[in-house]
Order: sequence, then C-alpha cells, then structure tokens
Amino acid sequence: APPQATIRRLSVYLRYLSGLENDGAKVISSQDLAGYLALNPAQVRKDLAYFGEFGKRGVGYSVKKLRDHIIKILGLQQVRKVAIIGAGGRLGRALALYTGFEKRNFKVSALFDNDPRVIGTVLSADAGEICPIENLPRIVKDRNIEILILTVPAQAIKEIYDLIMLSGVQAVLNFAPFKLISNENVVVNNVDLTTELESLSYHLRLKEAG
Amino acid sequence: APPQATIRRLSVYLRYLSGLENDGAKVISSQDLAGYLALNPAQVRKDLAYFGEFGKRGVGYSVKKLRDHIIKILGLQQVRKVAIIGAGGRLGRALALYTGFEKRNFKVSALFDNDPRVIGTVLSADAGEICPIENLPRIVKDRNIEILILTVPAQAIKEIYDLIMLSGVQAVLNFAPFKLISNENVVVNNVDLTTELESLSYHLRLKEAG
Ligand SMILES: NC(=O)c1ccc[n+]([C@@H]2O[C@H](COP(=O)([O-])OP(=O)(O)OC[C@H]3O[C@@H](n4cnc5c(N)ncnc54)[C@H](O)[C@@H]3O)[C@@H](O)[C@H]2O)c1
Ligand SMILES: NC(=O)c1ccc[n+]([C@@H]2O[C@H](COP(=O)([O-])OP(=O)(O)OC[C@H]3O[C@@H](n4cnc5c(N)ncnc54)[C@H](O)[C@@H]3O)[C@@H](O)[C@H]2O)c1
Repeated sequence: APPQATIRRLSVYLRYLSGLENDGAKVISSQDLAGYLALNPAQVRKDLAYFGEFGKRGVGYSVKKLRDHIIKILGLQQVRKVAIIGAGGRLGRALALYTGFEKRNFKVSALFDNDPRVIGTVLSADAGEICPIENLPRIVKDRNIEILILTVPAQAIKEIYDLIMLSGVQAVLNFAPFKLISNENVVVNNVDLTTELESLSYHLRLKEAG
Repeated sequence: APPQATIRRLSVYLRYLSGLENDGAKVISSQDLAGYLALNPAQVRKDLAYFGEFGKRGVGYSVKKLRDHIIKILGLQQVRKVAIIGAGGRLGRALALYTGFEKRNFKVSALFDNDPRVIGTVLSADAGEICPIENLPRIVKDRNIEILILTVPAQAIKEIYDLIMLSGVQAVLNFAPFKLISNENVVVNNVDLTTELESLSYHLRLKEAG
C-alpha cells in the first residue's frame, strides 16, 4: 500500500495540475512536476506508479488524465460532508467560515459545541446553527456527515470519544494536542500546529550549531 | 541526518514524556512508549538512536533525561519569538490568541496585516498592535522574531515574498495553499489543512471500495 507521505504528495500534485489545466497546459513531465515543487523526479514517478500512472517516455503525463485520476484515487469526485466539534471556539469558528474547503469538495454541514452561550448561533447558512454535542450521533446520520473535525481542548477529547464512536463517522481530523489513535472503524489524522513550530525550531537549532 | 518524520515524532514523544514526568514516572521502555502512541517499538528505538539515546536493556529510558535531551535536540530551551502575517484574518486571529503556543515556548510577539481596517488593533498584550506589513523587516529585527506564520491568501504570498526575505527571518510556517519552497536561508513548513481532509477522503474511498 502506498505510504501516507505519497498520499499527501498526491494532494500537492493535484493542486499544481489544477493550476496547469487552467493555464491550458496539455502534458507535463515528471521532471517539470518535480522541478516546480522542489521534489525529486524519481520520487514523483514512484508515487504515480503506485496507481498505475507511468506517463509516456519523452512526453510525460497528460495533465487532464492525471488530474482526473488523482481526483478518483483521493475519492474527491463527490462532496464530502464535514462537521466541526468545538465550533464556538476560535479555531473552530475560523474553520467553519473558511470558503477554501468547499472549492475542494468538502462541505461544512454541521457544527457542535457544549457551551450554552454559543449553541444556536448561526455561523453560515450551509452549516446551520451550532448544535449541542449530545445530538452528534443523530445529526451525523441525518446529514450523512463523513468527517469530524475536533477543535476542543485536549481534556474534552475523552468526554466526546464515546459520542464520536456512537455516531458511526469513519474519519476524524483532530487539532487537540492529544494523540487520538485510529481503529478499524475510524481513521484519525492528528494535526498539532505546535509540532510544526517545533520542527522549525529543530532547523533553527541546527543553524545555530553551525 | 534524521528524516523529517523522525523529528515530528520527537514532538509526540516529548508531549507524552512531559505528561509522564508530571505523573511521577521515572523510567519508560521503548515498548511502553510505542504501545501508548500506537507506534512500532523498533521505530521508537531507531528514532532515539539517531541522537545517541539507547536506553538500558531491560530498564528503558530515564523519563527526565530523555525529555531534557529531546528539548535540547528541538532547540526548545529558549523562547522562540513568532510573528503572524495576516493577523487580522480568521485563522491569523485564532493563532494570535492561542495560549497553547506559549506553554511550549513559542511567543507571538508581532502581528502584521495590510488591511487599514485592522491595523492598530490590539489582539493581545504580548503581541502589541497589528502593524502594517511594510514594517516587517524593521520589526522582525527589533523584536528578534525567529519564525513567521503566514495566514494570508495564496495570491498574497508573491507580494510579501521579498519582504520576508528582506526581514532576515530563518523559518516560515505557511498556511496558504501555495507551496513555498525552502532555500539556504529560510526553512519553510507548508501546512495545507485541506490536504489533511483529502488524505482522510482517500481512506474513506478505500473503505467504500471494500
Ligand atoms: N486556536 C489555535 O490557533 C490553535 C492552534 C493549535 C491548536 N489548537 C487546538 O485546537 C483546540 C481548540 O483551540 P481554540 O483556541 O479554538 O480553543 P477555544 O477555547 O477557543 O475553543 C474550544 C471550544 O470547544 C468547546 N468545547 C469544550 N469542550 C467541549 C465538549 N465536551 N463538547 C463540545 N465542545 C466543547 C468550547 O465550548 C469552545 O467553544 C484546542 O485543543 C487547541 O489546543 C488551537
Ligand atoms: N480559515 C481557515 O480555517 C483556513 C483553513 C485552511 C487554510 N487557510 C488558509 O489560511 C489563509 C488565511 O485564511 P483566512 O480564512 O484567515 O482568510 P482571511 O481572509 O480571513 O484572512 C486573510 C488576512 O490576510 C490579510 N492580507 C491579505 N493580503 C495581505 C498582504 N499582502 N500582507 C499582509 N496581510 C495580508 C487580509 O487583510 C486578512 O486579514 C488562506 O491562505 C487560507 O487558504 C485558512
């Protein structure tokens, strides 16, 4: 099976190919694709070969065909409905109002929180009002939510874990600094923005050490 | 040199070891560290061996020593000052007000934007008022800013690129969906939150395909 890093690079290729198609480009070589993205051409070829894309020697890949294929591989032909837990908070609100998700086929379709002061607030027409967290299982089923985004404090993760499992959702994107583990029913991606800063700090230290 | 993925796992080990130390644990085996984090014990040992940490056979690693060592490896003994460009926007504002960064030694010390309606706003006492983007090079030097966080639209990246290079900053965390490439002076981490959703969509498609 292709590694996680290959799947993430597919998203980067997709974004670039979409730009190329808009500009009217018909073909692209692994050399050019790699050059623009500061990647290794052999790595690009290896990533695409996992999915049977080998390109034509000396010509490269068809921009349209490759783009359409990556869209299918990532399952992006249909709209994926997303819900945000902690939508009354700072990060939750920023994600709920972000128009960039819809451009790439993710639609924020439900919002949840446990703070009575924010329940009932309407952040956007599509997502409707912020619902109480107890209604999560019912609303996930009613609105066919496929992905839950967690923007609650780390200590709240344990409180809502059972509700998440009860809801039947199969994918979770967790922003709390607490590693939530995938199981056979739910795949979890953990994003810790502070880890991103720590990885930059590592490089700063290397420069300091000379 | 250790791979990027090893550096990111160090952050995860650090977070877990800090919790253990708070609970009074003295030693931990690679088995237990891996078990709790759903990782492979051999991977944990390999990650730590890059930095000369081998643990004692049958006993494991000293929690305190290992934690202190990882803090040094990641360069987290001192406070790293951070500035946010696009601080008047939704994501920028959420990051500017986030108290979690300071707990891990990152201090938001300057805010920038180009929208006259938000310039002069004070989001937090530490960061001061939102400054005009033209003042970036001077303020980065005056306040010893080491990391820039970019939360501007993708098309604004080209506009501010020269100012970023002029500022002399050595590390950038970019949230705009536009791959900014590292060079010999500036290391860049690109975070595309939509790519996180696309990687989850890939797993959803695999389940759909059965
Ligand atoms: N704000 C950021 O930029 C940022 C950056 C990195 C990480 N994070 C992480 O994202 C999470 C949210 O951060 P924030 O700054 O938005 O915090 P916040 O306090 O502004 O928002 C948290 C929200 O979660 C809600 N909540 C708490 N417990 C809940 C529960 N049991 N069920 C439903 N809702 C619940 C709260 O009512 C609140 O609206 C935290 O885990 C934080 O560590 C945030
Ligand atoms: N909001 C989110 O949850 C989210 C999620 C994923 C990605 N992003 C990305 O993060 C970035 C910010 O998103 P947002 O939703 O906060 O947008 P936003 O429009 O709310 O904020 C953008 C801010 O950047 C400022 N800006 C624009 N051009 C500038 C320039 N040349 N110099 C300085 N400041 C400038 C604007 O004045 C505004 O305050 C975008 O690239 C977006 O794609 C945001």
